Amino acid sequence: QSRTIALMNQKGGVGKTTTTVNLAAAIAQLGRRVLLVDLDPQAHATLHLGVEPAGGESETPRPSVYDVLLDPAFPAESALRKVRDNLWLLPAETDLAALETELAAVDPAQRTTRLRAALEKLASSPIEGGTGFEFVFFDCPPSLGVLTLNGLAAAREVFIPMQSHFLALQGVSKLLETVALVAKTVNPRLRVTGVVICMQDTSSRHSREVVQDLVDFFDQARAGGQDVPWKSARVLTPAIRRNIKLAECPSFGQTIFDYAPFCPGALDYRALGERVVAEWDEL
Amino acid sequence: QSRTIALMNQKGGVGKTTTTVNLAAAIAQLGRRVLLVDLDPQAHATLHLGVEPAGGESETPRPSVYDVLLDPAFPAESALRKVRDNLWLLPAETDLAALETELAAVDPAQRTTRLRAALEKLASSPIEGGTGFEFVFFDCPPSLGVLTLNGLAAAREVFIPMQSHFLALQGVSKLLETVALVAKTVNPRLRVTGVVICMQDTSSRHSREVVQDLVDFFDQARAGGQDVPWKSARVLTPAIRRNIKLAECPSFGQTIFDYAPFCPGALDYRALGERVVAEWDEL
Ligand SMILES: Nc1ncnc2c1ncn2[C@@H]1O[C@H](COP(=O)(O)OP(=O)(O)OP(=O)(O)O)[C@@H](O)[C@H]1O
Ligand SMILES: Nc1ncnc2c1ncn2[C@@H]1O[C@H](COP(=O)(O)OP(=O)(O)OP(=O)(O)O)[C@@H](O)[C@H]1O
Ligand SMILES: [Mg+2]
Ligand SMILES: [Mg+2]
Repeated sequence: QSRTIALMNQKGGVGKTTTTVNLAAAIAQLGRRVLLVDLDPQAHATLHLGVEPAGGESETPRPSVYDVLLDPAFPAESALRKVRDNLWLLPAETDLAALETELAAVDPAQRTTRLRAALEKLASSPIEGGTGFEFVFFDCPPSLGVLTLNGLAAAREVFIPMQSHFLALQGVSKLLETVALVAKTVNPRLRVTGVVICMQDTSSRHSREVVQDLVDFFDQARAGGQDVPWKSARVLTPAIRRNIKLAECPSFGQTIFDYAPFCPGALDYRALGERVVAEWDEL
Repeated sequence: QSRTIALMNQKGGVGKTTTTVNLAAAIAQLGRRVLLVDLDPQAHATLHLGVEPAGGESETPRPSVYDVLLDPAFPAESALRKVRDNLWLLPAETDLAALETELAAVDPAQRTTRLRAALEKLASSPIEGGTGFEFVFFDCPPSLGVLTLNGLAAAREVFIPMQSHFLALQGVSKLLETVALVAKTVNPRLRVTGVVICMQDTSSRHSREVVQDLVDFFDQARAGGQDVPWKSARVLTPAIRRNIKLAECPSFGQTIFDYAPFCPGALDYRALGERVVAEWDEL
């Protein structure tokens, strides 16, 4: 059994990649086996971990999540790269954008579930020192297209990274509609279980009000008793403070724990990682 | 004659809307006639200025940039809203996303130039107290689709708002390719003339290194002598500092000058506005 979480938000630049990488790394440092799947044609999670993505100008012919999505028979374990102790990466490549077009030609019933099928096989595959993974994180692109849909179909949970700004609230309902659609059509077990507040600027009153709006929204969904996929969603703590070190370390291909293991950004992601693991262990 | 500038970056959350709104507002406060065109189905610029966008759940049947894009005969001046002294808005609406599909059915030769045609008519239209506008700003969505292409076809200049972070550099070449493509096919006069550094965190060394990378890149393009559309691009000053007030004022439908006219965000956008006007006056 494993905890599989898609980090999703169609808005750009909200902290999806920073959260996927550093949360995955935090949990790997706690000794759990973690897989990070990079679903974004920007390949930022891949770069962040110090791996050069294939595709584009790159000469690197290595396999990527692209191959997994295009070919149901492709052995996903051959695309895995071990990037840290306990941490594996299924990298993206920068031609992934062309994939959306190629996948459009695939039978609709299969188009969004290829990743899930590949991961189910991986779950029982022997991989250096063990079988499968205890935690799987999907870094989604800033869109609601076929790559994100594959992530939503393959995961059991959704975490929404977002900023505590007024304009950030505007996109949430559309995001939840998409989750509801995937839950209804291909993945009935899908649940939004968390919101990660990213890049929080101290705790200005504005920021607290936006967080309160979110908390109220989820409380109302629970009180309303409807069976919506976000009825068990919570705003996770701690919020991740804005910390320039988190923006610097990708340029060195490092996680925050490689770069500055005791800075505020590291403290926050470590604490979040401990909580994600503790919740899982309690179940 | 007017200075027409598209604020463009396919990356999300980099400061396009905040810059379009506050730069337009700064220049309007200097007494110049300014039009802001909201090209984004998120309608954030429209919201930021305190206007309720049409579309979606809204009952408001008002005309928007949508009508201008779908119907060449539509009188654009009927969609204008005066939002401040000297500042007019051509609002977006939240159904604009469906527009991309509808426009896909339009003849390719026309599909990306509808906005330009409408603006050419506006330039000679009598509009309350004057004719046309001296400055026109286009707030583009975070994509390289038909809405952004309409903005690029209609403008003579591109400003690129971006953060001075490593990951922000990764998307720049793709952005420039798109500008080059539009310059080659539909708008030979299109030039990237500026980069606006947004949300700068103090001046960390990382931030200065990223800015230096950009400066070097444009210097090399100039020195190389090729006729690329970014050969006269400069990193504009001042950089816009991170200032929570800039994130708060959209929730009140206010520009930074309405909300906190002497905070750092206001000082920076006012200074940038003065520079944009001064450059124009010198020509
Ligand atoms: N807490 C933080 N403090 C400072 N900078 C941050 C923080 N979180 C993220 N950043 C920076 O903000 C930028 C956007 O973050 P990130 O790339 O994680 O967002 P994203 O949602 O994955 O973006 P995209 O939509 O392009 O995939 C990056 O340059 C990142 O380094
Ligand atoms: N200098 C700044 N200081 C603090 N917050 C800022 C600053 N500039 C922008 N923001 C906030 O950052 C968020 C993203 O900014 P903005 O909406 O302008 O980006 P965008 O590029 O238009 O995003 P999108 O791609 O979604 O259109 C907003 O919540 C905005 O209020
Ligand atoms: Mg990302
Ligand atoms: Mg915007």
